[in-house]
Amino acid sequence: LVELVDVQRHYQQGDELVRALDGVNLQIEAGEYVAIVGASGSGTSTMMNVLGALDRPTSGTYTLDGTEVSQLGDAALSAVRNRAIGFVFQSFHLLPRLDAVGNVELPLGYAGVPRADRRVRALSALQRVGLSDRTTHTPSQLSGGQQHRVAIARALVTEPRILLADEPTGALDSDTTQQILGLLAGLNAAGMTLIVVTHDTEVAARARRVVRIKDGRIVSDGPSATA
Amino acid sequence: LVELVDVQRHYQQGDELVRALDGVNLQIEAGEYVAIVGASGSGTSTMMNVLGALDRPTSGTYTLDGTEVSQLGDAALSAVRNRAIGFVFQSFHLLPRLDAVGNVELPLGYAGVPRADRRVRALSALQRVGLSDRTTHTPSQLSGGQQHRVAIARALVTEPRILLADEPTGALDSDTTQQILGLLAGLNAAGMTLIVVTHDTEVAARARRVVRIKDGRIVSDGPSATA
Ligand SMILES: Nc1ncnc2c1ncn2[C@@H]1O[C@H](COP(=O)(O)OP(=O)(O)OP(=O)(O)O)[C@@H](O)[C@H]1O
Ligand SMILES: Nc1ncnc2c1ncn2[C@@H]1O[C@H](COP(=O)(O)OP(=O)(O)OP(=O)(O)O)[C@@H](O)[C@H]1O
Ligand SMILES: [Mg+2]
Ligand SMILES: [Mg+2]
Repeated sequence: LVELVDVQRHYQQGDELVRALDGVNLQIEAGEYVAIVGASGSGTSTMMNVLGALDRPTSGTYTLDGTEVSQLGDAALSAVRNRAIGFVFQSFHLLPRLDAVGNVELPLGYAGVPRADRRVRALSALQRVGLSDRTTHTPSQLSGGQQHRVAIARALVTEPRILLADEPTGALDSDTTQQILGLLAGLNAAGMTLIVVTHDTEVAARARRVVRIKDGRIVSDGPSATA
Repeated sequence: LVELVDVQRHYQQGDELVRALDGVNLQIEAGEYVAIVGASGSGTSTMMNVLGALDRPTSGTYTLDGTEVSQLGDAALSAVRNRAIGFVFQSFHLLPRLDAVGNVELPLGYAGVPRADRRVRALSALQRVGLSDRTTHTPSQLSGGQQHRVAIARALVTEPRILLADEPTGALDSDTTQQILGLLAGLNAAGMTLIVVTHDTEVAARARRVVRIKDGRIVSDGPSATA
């Protein structure tokens, strides 16, 4: 379903070249549950941005469901992202002037879902992350973990084939973390492909495969301890 | 050193009253190392904002080093914050147009520290959080954990008497977390008062006292398991 071949992502920083990704080869089948683990600065978010078609590699290819993503124009890329991919960003990227339900409805709007259906589905997604009593709060009226859960709900509301989650439990206490992990496990059992960056060994343990990244390269790729 | 008496912090949300803090009484002595633990939405950040003099309670008093903070005007409050308190925000609040060293120098500028000294001290703070090779990167050119560490360095650069850290290791892998916890332990041993909100039991274990918050109230307050 997802294939990265020899992916490089470089940044020129003054006279220094930062190799955020330095030759990444990765294949993920539909329905897998993969944890991506790496130290701070190792390249995990950069890899997620390439997988989410939000960033183009400096070199190498990204093939999603048979289509080479680098060949797509912006409009086609946007449509692919909206239909196939749900993304939980490490820094959430909620719209400050929309309340929780407004933020969660947004991808449904882009997908052309009728207004009444958008609201019902957004409220249902918020209920699944435990935020039914915060739907009319804007991001600044929400705690860090509540904002995190709005971002998760927004990523799930379109029922994407692939969920890319960059540190989905970073701002959550352990009970809420377990609640979210249970939700994700259920979605994966129902067929959703999950690719999750995490620093939390407990989150990585829930995945069936662990890919370790160091200095922009994959250094190990195998079954998780609990697989 | 720090005393909250009967602190309430309410928000009117339409026809609902949100009691983010619902009668908090807390005393912390100079040199203590306190972890504040609570579920997502329990009121920990709200409490930190009151302690950091960034938010005034709806009712109740906050006394810092003998001065009742609610009596101070904005200028006096600003000066107290700059001199006495270092704050690591849950969402970092870095300035997007300044690079790492520029962000870390900022509180030294407000404190009137001469330009050359500011740079030396900022670079030293960045070195202590392992970011010597990222000093000229702006926040968007940094990973999540690197941004987090810039926020930590900025909070420490003025050598404040009190460090308020709201989830200081949330975006960090375990090795970097240990590095930061070691840094904090050393500063506490040298006399800095540490008040740390955390969801991470490993971080709470490093503190000597744990205060648990639920629904805006303190439900327990005692020695940490490892104290
Ligand atoms: N401006 C506001 N208006 C209305 N409600 C608010 C506002 N700010 C915070 N709240 C509510 O107050 C409660 C406490 O928020 P706070 O940010 O202190 O939680 P927290 O303990 O830091 O949670 P987390 O661990 O998720 O960061 C939350 O339920 C939140 O929704
Ligand atoms: N725009 C940029 N310009 C220069 N360097 C960058 C840029 N974006 C990221 N980097 C660097 O690329 C490296 C990888 O960044 P990335 O965000 O992928 O790390 P990460 O694995 O997600 O880290 P974390 O766990 O801290 O979030 C980092 O060292 C970072 O400083
Ligand atoms: Mg990252
Ligand atoms: Mg908080």
